[in-house]
Amino acid sequence: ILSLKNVYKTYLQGKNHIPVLRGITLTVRAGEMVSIMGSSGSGKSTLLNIIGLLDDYDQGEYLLNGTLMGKMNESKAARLRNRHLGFVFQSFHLIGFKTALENVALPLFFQKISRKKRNQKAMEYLDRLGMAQWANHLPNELSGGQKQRVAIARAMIADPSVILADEPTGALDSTTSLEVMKVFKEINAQGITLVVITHERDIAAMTDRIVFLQDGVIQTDE
Amino acid sequence: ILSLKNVYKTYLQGKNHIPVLRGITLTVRAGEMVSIMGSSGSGKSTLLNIIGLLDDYDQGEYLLNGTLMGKMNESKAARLRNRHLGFVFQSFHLIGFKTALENVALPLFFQKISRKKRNQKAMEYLDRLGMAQWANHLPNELSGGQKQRVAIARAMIADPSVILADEPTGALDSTTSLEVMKVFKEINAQGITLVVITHERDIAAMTDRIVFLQDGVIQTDE
Ligand SMILES: Nc1ncnc2c1ncn2[C@@H]1O[C@H](COP(=O)(O)OP(=O)(O)OP(=O)(O)O)[C@@H](O)[C@H]1O
Ligand SMILES: Nc1ncnc2c1ncn2[C@@H]1O[C@H](COP(=O)(O)OP(=O)(O)OP(=O)(O)O)[C@@H](O)[C@H]1O
Ligand SMILES: [Mg+2]
Ligand SMILES: [Mg+2]
Repeated sequence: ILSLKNVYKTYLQGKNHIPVLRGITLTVRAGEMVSIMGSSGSGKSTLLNIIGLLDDYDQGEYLLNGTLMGKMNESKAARLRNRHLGFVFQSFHLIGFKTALENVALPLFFQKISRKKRNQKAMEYLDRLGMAQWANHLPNELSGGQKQRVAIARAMIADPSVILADEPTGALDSTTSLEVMKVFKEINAQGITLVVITHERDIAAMTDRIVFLQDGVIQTDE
Repeated sequence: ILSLKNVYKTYLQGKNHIPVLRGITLTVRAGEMVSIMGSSGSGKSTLLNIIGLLDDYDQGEYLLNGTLMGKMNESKAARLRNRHLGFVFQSFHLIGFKTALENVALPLFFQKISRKKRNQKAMEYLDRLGMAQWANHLPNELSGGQKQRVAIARAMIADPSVILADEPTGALDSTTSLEVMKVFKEINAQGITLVVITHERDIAAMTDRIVFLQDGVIQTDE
């Protein structure tokens, strides 16, 4: 469902060229649950952003569902993202002036579902992540791990075919981390493809396959 | 150096009273390195914010260096913080339009040190956290773990007597986490007191003492 061939990405910072991805070749089959590990600054978020159509790449090929994803304008990228992808950001990116419930319900706005049904489904997903009690809190009234769980619920609610999660258990204690991984395994069993960046071995061990990123290339694939 | 006696903290959210801390009694001696663990939403950040004079409390007593910290106006709290405390926030709070170097140098601004000396010391601390190469990057040009390390360098640079760190290795891979803990142990050996919130057992095991927070009170203290 995801196919990257020899993908390169370099950041331009002033006059500096900072090569981050130097020939990434990676295939993810539909229904797989893959983790990406690598040291801080190795390019994991950069790679996930490219897969998630949030950023473009300089060389190589990236196919999503068999279609080539090249440089595209923001509205086309947004439409593809809304239809196929769910994203959990490393820093959550919740909307500060909306409640947890409203944040989670937002992706359904584009699916022409009645507001009543959107909120019902949002409540269901919040509950699944243990967050029902905080539905009416604003993000700044939530702890770090609570914000993370709201972001996870939001990524799942529109039943995307692929969920991309950047350190989804980074702010969670071990018990809550296991609860989140249990939910991920449930939706994976329903056929949703998951790509998870994590720096925790125990979390990676719960996925089908671990991909190691180092020096801009994939070193090993277990 | 830190003494909390029966401290209570309740959040008011609309008409709701949300009791978070329900009688916290905790003493930290000068030069100790203590970790605080507990599940997501248990009140760890709330407790650290009270200790760091970033928030007030409703009942009980908190003494910093033997002086009672009660309700105080922001300028008095700011002066005390600048003089005694270094804080690593769970979400870093770097200044977006300043480089990594400028962010780290900022706490020295209040110490009447020449700009040349401030930048020199900031470079030294960035280097200690493995971040020298990124001195001139803006926060949005840094990875999650790189931002975290800049926030850590900033907390240390003014040689505070107490450093309060909220999940300082949350965004770091295991190798980089160990490097950060090594730096913490070095400054602890110089006499700096550290209170570290972490949800990782391996990190907590490197400190002198682990305090467990649950249901708003301290359950165990190892
Ligand atoms: N806009 C940018 N301009 C310049 N360099 C950038 C930019 N964004 C990221 N970088 C650099 O690209 C490299 C990879 O960043 P990335 O965020 O992908 O790392 P990561 O593997 O996700 O790290 P972490 O585990 O710390 O989150 C880093 O060295 C970072 O400094
Ligand atoms: N401004 C606020 N208004 C209402 N409730 C709040 C507010 N800030 C925090 N809370 C609630 O207080 C509780 C404790 O929050 P806190 O941030 O201290 O938890 P934590 O232990 O740091 O969690 P985590 O491990 O997820 O970071 C949470 O249930 C949270 O929803
Ligand atoms: Mg990252
Ligand atoms: Mg917290």
